[in-house]
Amino acid sequence: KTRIISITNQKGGVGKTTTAINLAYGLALLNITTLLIDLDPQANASLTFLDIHREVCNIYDVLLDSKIQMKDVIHSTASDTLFLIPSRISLAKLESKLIGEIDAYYRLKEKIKEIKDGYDYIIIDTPPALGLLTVNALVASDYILIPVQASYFALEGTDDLLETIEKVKALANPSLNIIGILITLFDKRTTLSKDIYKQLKNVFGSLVFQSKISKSIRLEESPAYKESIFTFAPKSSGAEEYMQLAKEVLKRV
Amino acid sequence: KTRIISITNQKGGVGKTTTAINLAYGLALLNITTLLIDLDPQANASLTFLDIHREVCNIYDVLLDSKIQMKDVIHSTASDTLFLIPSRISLAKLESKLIGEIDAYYRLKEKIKEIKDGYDYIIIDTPPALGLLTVNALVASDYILIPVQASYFALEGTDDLLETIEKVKALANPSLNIIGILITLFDKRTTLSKDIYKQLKNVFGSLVFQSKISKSIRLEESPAYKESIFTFAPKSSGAEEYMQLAKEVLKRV
Ligand SMILES: Nc1ncnc2c1ncn2[C@@H]1O[C@H](COP(=O)(O)OP(=O)(O)OP(=O)(O)O)[C@@H](O)[C@H]1O
Ligand SMILES: Nc1ncnc2c1ncn2[C@@H]1O[C@H](COP(=O)(O)OP(=O)(O)OP(=O)(O)O)[C@@H](O)[C@H]1O
Ligand SMILES: [Mg+2]
Ligand SMILES: [Mg+2]
Repeated sequence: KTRIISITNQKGGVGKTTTAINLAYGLALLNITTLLIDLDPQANASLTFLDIHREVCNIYDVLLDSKIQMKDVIHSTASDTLFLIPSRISLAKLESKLIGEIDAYYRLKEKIKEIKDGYDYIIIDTPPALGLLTVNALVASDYILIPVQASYFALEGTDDLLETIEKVKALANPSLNIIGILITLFDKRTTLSKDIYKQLKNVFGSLVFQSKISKSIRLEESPAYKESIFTFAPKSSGAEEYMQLAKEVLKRV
Repeated sequence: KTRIISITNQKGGVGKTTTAINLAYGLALLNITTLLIDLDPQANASLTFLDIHREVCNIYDVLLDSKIQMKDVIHSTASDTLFLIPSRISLAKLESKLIGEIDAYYRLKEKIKEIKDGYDYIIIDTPPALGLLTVNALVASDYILIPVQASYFALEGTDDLLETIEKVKALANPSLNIIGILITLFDKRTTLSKDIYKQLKNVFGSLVFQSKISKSIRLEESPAYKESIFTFAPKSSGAEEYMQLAKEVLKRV
């Protein structure tokens, strides 16, 4: 059975893309066949694996025109157990193009059906908003993984996200569940990080992952070298913490 | 003459809100009457000044129903030269409610006319997207200030933003200009930060502000205490750098 996990939080810059890339790569290293779908028009995840300035066929073409097959937009990566469906900035136009279409929120779910049997895990990176693209991901997913930056603004935004999840669960996808809350950009030297972690534990209890992702310059640098943390700095804290996260995800599924 | 500046970058978490709050407060400290408009449904800027969980009248009410006056949503702050128009999560619904309305992109510009004479500067915080809300801000503004985080993903996203600015300039607001590019979350100890700054200088030349905003835990903590950096940690690097920015903005106008 294929597991589909969305990496979602409408707050910007909390580590969604960094988590999507390194969780997908970590699972691939454990010999689990993984597909990473980039559903963010900023295409940060795609940028890490491909040269997106060259016109490549991408998820926008597939979601806009149902005649285009999902298999025609799957790209291979340096790992033979990791595949990518890239995004492009034109994806930002999808929302206005699908206004009024009754199946607008189900497009991704329908398209994933075409290819899902070929993968053990599908990881979906989402944009910093609760619009059509993110709702498509939630409708198509079994689980949602919520990265929360160890900061004040990031903590405040979680109510709106939980409300959206409840709506999607009630209206379109009753089997959607939160697989966990992941604290990111954690700095164990500051009381702010420790306070935020404590508050997350109070609010979410055992939903909070044991794994914490620390602030690390290696994680910030790796996308510029078009690599995951595992190939860029295999002995860094980032590589260890994301591998621990991959193993914790497998236990929770 | 009132100057209107949008703080915009569709990349998430680059310091838009932190810059909007502290630039507005810095200008207010220089005895310049300033209005901060929060156009982000996440309402991070509003959260810093008000208890937004209480129902307060906000920018959504005004943009949706033109009979509601802008003056009825202006709130005072601890500073007698700084005022705020807050946001709420319901603002995220505005885009779908205004579909098809020919004046959808001009609503903010029209509403600002009602109150603009009362202020020297109006600062607008925008969400991490290039949708209706951000375009409303760009149509209403004289200038756009672009915070760019010292990171790989943040640098890559600037082409899309420049394209959107050109479109707004050509179609709706010919007087819109970039007042400057502000490097944020700068860490002078790392080569990544220095490389990004060099690349920004290569691409944008003198548009890049002399002021750099360094990574600082004080800047991260201040919103949790409902304060700007100037009252929370007046002697910190964040307070000095944002005051330097406020003075540089005044020189460029
Ligand atoms: N653990 C970490 N340590 C240091 N830097 C990090 C870490 N995680 C992410 N970053 C950096 O923080 C920035 C934001 O991360 P990322 O782009 O993954 O967030 P995001 O939630 O996907 O952003 P957006 O909302 O724009 O999609 C990036 O520059 C990234 O390199
Ligand atoms: N110079 C700085 N030093 C340390 N932390 C900072 C700095 N500037 C911003 N931050 C922190 O980084 C996070 C992102 O900043 P902020 O929320 O201002 O970005 P944003 O661009 O407004 O995000 P969004 O895209 O979600 O609107 C916040 O937690 C903030 O406290
Ligand atoms: Mg991202
Ligand atoms: Mg913000």
